[in-house]
Amino acid sequence: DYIVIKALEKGVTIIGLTRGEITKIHHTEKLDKGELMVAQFTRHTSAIKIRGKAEILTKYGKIILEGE
Amino acid sequence: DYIVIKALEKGVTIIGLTRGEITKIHHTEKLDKGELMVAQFTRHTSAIKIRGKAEILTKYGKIILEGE
Amino acid sequence: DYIVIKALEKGVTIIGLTRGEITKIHHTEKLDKGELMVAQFTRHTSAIKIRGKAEILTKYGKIILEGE
Amino acid sequence: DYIVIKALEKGVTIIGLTRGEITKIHHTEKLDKGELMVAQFTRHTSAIKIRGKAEILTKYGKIILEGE
Amino acid sequence: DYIVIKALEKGVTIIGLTRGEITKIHHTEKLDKGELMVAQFTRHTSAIKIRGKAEILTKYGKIILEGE
Amino acid sequence: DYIVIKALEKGVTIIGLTRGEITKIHHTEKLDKGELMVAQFTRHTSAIKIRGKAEILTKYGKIILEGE
Amino acid sequence: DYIVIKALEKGVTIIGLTRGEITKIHHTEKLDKGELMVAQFTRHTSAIKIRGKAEILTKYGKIILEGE
Amino acid sequence: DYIVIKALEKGVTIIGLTRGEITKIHHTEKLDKGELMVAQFTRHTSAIKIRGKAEILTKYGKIILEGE
Amino acid sequence: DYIVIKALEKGVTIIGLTRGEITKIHHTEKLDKGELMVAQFTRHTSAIKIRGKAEILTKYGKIILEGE
Amino acid sequence: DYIVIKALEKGVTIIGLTRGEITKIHHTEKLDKGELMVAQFTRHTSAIKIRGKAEILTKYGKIILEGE
Amino acid sequence: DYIVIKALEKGVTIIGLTRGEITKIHHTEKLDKGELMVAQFTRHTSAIKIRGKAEILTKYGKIILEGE
Ligand SMILES: N[C@@H](Cc1c[nH]c2ccccc12)C(=O)O
Ligand SMILES: N[C@@H](Cc1c[nH]c2ccccc12)C(=O)O
Ligand SMILES: N[C@@H](Cc1c[nH]c2ccccc12)C(=O)O
Ligand SMILES: N[C@@H](Cc1c[nH]c2ccccc12)C(=O)O
Ligand SMILES: N[C@@H](Cc1c[nH]c2ccccc12)C(=O)O
Ligand SMILES: N[C@@H](Cc1c[nH]c2ccccc12)C(=O)O
Ligand SMILES: N[C@@H](Cc1c[nH]c2ccccc12)C(=O)O
Ligand SMILES: N[C@@H](Cc1c[nH]c2ccccc12)C(=O)O
Ligand SMILES: N[C@@H](Cc1c[nH]c2ccccc12)C(=O)O
Ligand SMILES: N[C@@H](Cc1c[nH]c2ccccc12)C(=O)O
Ligand SMILES: N[C@@H](Cc1c[nH]c2ccccc12)C(=O)O
Repeated sequence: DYIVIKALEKGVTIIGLTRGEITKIHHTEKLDKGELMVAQFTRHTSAIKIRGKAEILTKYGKIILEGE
Repeated sequence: DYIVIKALEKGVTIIGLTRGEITKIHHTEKLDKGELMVAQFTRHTSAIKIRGKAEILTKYGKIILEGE
Repeated sequence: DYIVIKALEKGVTIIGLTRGEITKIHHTEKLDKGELMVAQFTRHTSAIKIRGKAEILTKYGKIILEGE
Repeated sequence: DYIVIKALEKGVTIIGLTRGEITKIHHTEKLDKGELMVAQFTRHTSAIKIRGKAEILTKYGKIILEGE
Repeated sequence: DYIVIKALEKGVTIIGLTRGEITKIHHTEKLDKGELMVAQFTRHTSAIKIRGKAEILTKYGKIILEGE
Repeated sequence: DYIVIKALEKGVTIIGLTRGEITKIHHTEKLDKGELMVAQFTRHTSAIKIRGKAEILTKYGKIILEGE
Repeated sequence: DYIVIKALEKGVTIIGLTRGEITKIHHTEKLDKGELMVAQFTRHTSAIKIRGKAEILTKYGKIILEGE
Repeated sequence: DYIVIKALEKGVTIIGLTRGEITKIHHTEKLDKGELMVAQFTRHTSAIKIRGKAEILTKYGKIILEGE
Repeated sequence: DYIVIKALEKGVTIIGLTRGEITKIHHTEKLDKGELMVAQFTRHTSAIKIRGKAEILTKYGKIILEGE
Repeated sequence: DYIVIKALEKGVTIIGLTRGEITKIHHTEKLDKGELMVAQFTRHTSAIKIRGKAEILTKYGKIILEGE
Repeated sequence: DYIVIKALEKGVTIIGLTRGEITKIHHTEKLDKGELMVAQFTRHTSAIKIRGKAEILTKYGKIILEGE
């Protein structure tokens, strides 16, 4: 399973939250405008938070985040 | 399996309930307006509660929570 | 496998029944109006009862409970 | 695999029959009007009987039981 | 895999035949009019016979038995 | 995997042929008119023969046997 | 996986060919007119030949054999 | 996985090629006109060649071979 | 997984390339006009090249090769 | 699971991010205009970033990146 | 999983990139005009690059590469 994030502005942030008893941030990825990231769920990532203006594709369809 | 929560207001709360004999809160995640979280069911999370004005995507389609 | 319950009134009750030879209540979760719960079937939960005015989503579609 | 039973009257009865060589009742669950139960097939339950006025959802669709 | 039997008259009979080298009856379940049974195939049941006026749901659709 | 046989006359015969190097009859089941049998393929049954006037449901659809 | 053969004349022949390095006939089943056979692929049968006037159902649809 | 070959003339040839490092013929089956063969891929057969006028069914649909 | 090749001219060539660190030809099969080959991917074959005028069926549909 | 990237300009960059606790770049692949790359998720790659003018195909459909 | 490449000009190049920590070329296959290659992802190949004028079929549909 993976999700797709296309940054519609500079500084879109993709935050990986840890799998396990404790939930904390293990990685933050910054995207430039026009960059795209395809990110899986993994042994270390069981939740993902996204900030900023972006287009997000999941198995439930496309979501537009307006950002701030 | 994961669900998607898009916060439509500040302070949307996503509560992870423990898997196992005892059911209690192991993590509470607060979203700012316009933030999005993609959260899996895991070894530690077998139920999720959501409060606040949000758009929620599950395998059964989209649900709008009006919040308070 | 999970089901989704959206509370349409305060005090909607979600009851987890034990898996195994004995069937008894292991957890009762109360929802406020407008709250949503996504609950899996697990090693400890093989049946779920729901009381109160709520919208329930399962693989068979949407069901409206009128409550008392 | 689970089935969904929505009670349309008080006293709807859901009977769990034992898995194994012997077939007998291991649990009887009574529903009030407007209550809903989602019940799985399990290590202990390989057949389920239902009495009373109810709406039943299975993978074959919806069935209305008229009751007595 | 399970099948669903809705009794349209009193005395509908559901017969469980044994799995294995020998084929014999291990259980007979009688339904009252308006009762419903959901029965799985199991380690002990590899064939099911049904007598009487009933509505039967399988993966191949609905079958109406007229009974005697 | 199972097939469904609805007897349209008395004396419909369902013959279970053995799985393995040797192919012989291990069980013959006679149905009365209006009776229905749901029969799985099993460790002991890898082929099934049917005689008489019957309606047969398999994953390929419905087949009407005219009988003699 | 199984196939279905409905004999449209007397003497329809279903031939089971052995699985393994050597390919030879391990069983020949004769059907009377109007008889039906449902035959699986098994540990001993990896190819099946059919002679005579018959209707054959496989996952690719229905085939009519005209026979001699 | 299996394929279906219906011979449209006498002498249709079905050739089984060996699985493994070496590719050679391990079996040749001749069909009479109107005969049908259903052949699986197996531990010994990883490729099949067909000669002659025949109708062939695979998961990609029906193919007509015109033969010589 | 298999692919189907129908030769539209004499001398259609099907080349099996080895699985593993080294990629080389382990088998070349020549088809006469009107012959058909159904070839699996295997422990020894992880890529297949085809030359000549042929009709090729894969899970992506039909492809016509014009040949030289 | 794989994704497809078709470069619409020279210098399209495909960045492989490491699987595991640490997220860092393990490989950067540059594409010339008109080149195409098909890249899987693997034991070493659990996220992929893409820069530049490109057409990207994932299970969620086609995405056009405008590049800088 | 495999992809299909049909060369629309001479010299179409299919490049296999190694699976593992290091990403490098382990094999380059040149196609003549009109030749076709069906290539799997394998233990040794986790990414494939393609150069030249070609038609490429993947699970996401057909892609035409214009080449230089
Ligand atoms: N550490 C948590 C992260 C998480 C996943 N899904 C969640 C839902 C709610 C809250 C936290 C989570 C876990 O692995 O389970
Ligand atoms: N601890 C419970 C949490 C839970 C999951 N689904 C439920 C349904 C009802 C009540 C509690 C639950 C369990 O793992 O089973
Ligand atoms: N303890 C029971 C709970 C249950 C599941 N499905 C049921 C149906 C009917 C009655 C009880 C049940 C079991 O695990 O099997
Ligand atoms: N004890 C039986 C219960 C049962 C399941 N399916 C049935 C069908 C008919 C009669 C009994 C049954 C069993 O596990 O097999
Ligand atoms: N004892 C038999 C019961 C059975 C299943 N399918 C059948 C078909 C025909 C005759 C008997 C059967 C078996 O397990 O195999
Ligand atoms: N004993 C045979 C029965 C059988 C199954 N399918 C067949 C097809 C043809 C002839 C016999 C059979 C076997 O298990 O393989
Ligand atoms: N003995 C052969 C039978 C067979 C199956 N499929 C075939 C196709 C062609 C020729 C023979 C066969 C085998 O198990 O492989
Ligand atoms: N012996 C070969 C047979 C084969 C299967 N598919 C092929 C494609 C091309 C050439 C040969 C083959 C193998 O098992 O792999
Ligand atoms: N020996 C290679 C063959 C191969 C498969 N797919 C490829 C794609 C490109 C180049 C070579 C290949 C392997 O098994 O991996
Ligand atoms: N090293 C991370 C890479 C990653 C995958 N998905 C992510 C989502 C967000 C941030 C990082 C990631 C992991 O394997 O889990
Ligand atoms: N060696 C890498 C090759 C690779 C696959 N997918 C990629 C995506 C981006 C960069 C490199 C790759 C791996 O097996 O993981």
